[in-house]
Amino acid sequence: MNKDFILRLTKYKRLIHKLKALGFEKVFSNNLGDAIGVTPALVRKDFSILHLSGNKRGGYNIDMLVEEFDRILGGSEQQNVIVVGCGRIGTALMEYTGFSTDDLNIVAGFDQFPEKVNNPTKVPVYGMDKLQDFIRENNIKVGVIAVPDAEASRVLDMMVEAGIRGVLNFAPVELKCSKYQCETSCEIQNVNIALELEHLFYQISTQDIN
Amino acid sequence: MNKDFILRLTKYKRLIHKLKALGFEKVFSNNLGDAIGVTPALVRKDFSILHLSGNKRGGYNIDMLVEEFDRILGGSEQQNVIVVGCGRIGTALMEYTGFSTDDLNIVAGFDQFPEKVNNPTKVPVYGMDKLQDFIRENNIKVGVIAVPDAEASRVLDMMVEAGIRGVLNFAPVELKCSKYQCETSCEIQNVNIALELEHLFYQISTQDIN
Ligand SMILES: NC(=O)c1ccc[n+]([C@@H]2O[C@H](COP(=O)([O-])OP(=O)(O)OC[C@H]3O[C@@H](n4cnc5c(N)ncnc54)[C@H](O)[C@@H]3O)[C@@H](O)[C@H]2O)c1
Ligand SMILES: NC(=O)c1ccc[n+]([C@@H]2O[C@H](COP(=O)([O-])OP(=O)(O)OC[C@H]3O[C@@H](n4cnc5c(N)ncnc54)[C@H](O)[C@@H]3O)[C@@H](O)[C@H]2O)c1
Repeated sequence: MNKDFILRLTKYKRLIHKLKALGFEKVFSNNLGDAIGVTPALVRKDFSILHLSGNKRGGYNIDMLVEEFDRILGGSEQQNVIVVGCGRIGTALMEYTGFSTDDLNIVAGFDQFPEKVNNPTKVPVYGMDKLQDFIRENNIKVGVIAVPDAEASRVLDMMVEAGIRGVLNFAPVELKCSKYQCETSCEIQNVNIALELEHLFYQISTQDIN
Repeated sequence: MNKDFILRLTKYKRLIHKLKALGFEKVFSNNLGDAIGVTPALVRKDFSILHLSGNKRGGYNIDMLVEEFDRILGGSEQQNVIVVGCGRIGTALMEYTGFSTDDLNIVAGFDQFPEKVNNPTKVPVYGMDKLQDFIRENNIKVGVIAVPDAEASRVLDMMVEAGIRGVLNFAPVELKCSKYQCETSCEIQNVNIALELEHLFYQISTQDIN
């Protein structure tokens, strides 16, 4: 399955849950397409790959879609996440209430100076000495890295060693799982905000030339 | 030019500036490849497209690369950015000192309740009534959207109308430039943190099946 297809599936799933919460009973491929930013034809193609059928007049049945997407993408049991580095980005993530609509739950934060963290939330913040036990005891699979760039790869190794399988990294370094440590592979998604901004400037400057 | 190539160019440029600051005089394609996360062959291919030559024994000359990349990607005059929505994400961006190493400069924040914003930085925060004049008077080309999802598309229209050409959007909605307003196109880059996390969970669950 290619990454774009999976990303679209995740977007369909979230959208369908929101539509169900709004009381929708049916939805058409062009509504789904507009909301996700793709053509209705691609929606129909994706759905036919998943053997989901609707009809021209009535569209797709929302309850059927919710059930099918939960089956395909995994049900909506809470997906627990930890945050390592409770500074500006880390605490913004811990305070965000929007994650619960997507069945995401930040269960703990970790920091080298836990007593200095300004944490108005109920999410507990621990020192780094508790990180690996917490990951193993609570079977945590996904974590966020929000520490300074120089610390990120060391923190990654600690997380992977304890059993983390997926990492969302905000530090501006290209993190790679040091192969020798990974019996199971670890998916790393880098979010580099400065790079995204620079990329926007570059795209604008090339438009002006063309 | 395809997007991946541009993204690599931006990464090369930032890396080369950092190496120069560290006092490097030469660099080999395998160092560049390791730091960016690509093969040395791809580095050499990218550089030959740009007519940048090095030699097998000595590698590439850093000063030559800095000059060439500033020419290709635009010099390092400050790239000014505004932030609309000065809540958790918005203030984290305004407080971040790391942008200056990439010649990025957050020059102002805008919020519907500017007096409520907790802003320990020197970056001024204004009400939304000042947004469009500020964009026009300071020729701002890039902005960040960090308002709630229901507000994002209205805020985008205000920004594009005033001349913004590139937007980094954190609100979890697929923003599209409403075509009728765009004489010039507007590049929109969506950063959806919840989706990235869900995508990691999905990738892990599919690994377990295979
Ligand atoms: N704030 C932004 O807008 C922004 C923008 C782009 C990139 N980033 C990147 O995101 C990351 C986080 O940024 P921030 O602004 O939240 O930083 P921050 O300095 O506010 O927070 C970093 C936190 O990490 C903790 N820490 C440092 N070393 C640690 C270690 N070895 N183990 C555990 N905890 C450790 C610190 O105690 C601190 O609480 C950085 O890598 C930064 O470059 C941030
Ligand atoms: N905090 C996170 O970790 C996180 C994670 C994922 C997504 N997001 C998304 O990022 C965006 C920002 O999140 P946040 O946590 O910083 O939110 P927040 O509620 O802390 O801040 C939002 C700010 O926007 C301002 N605002 C609201 N409507 C406005 C309008 N019409 N014009 C100008 N300002 C307006 C508010 O006054 C507030 O200061 C949201 O869309 C959120 O869904 C945040």
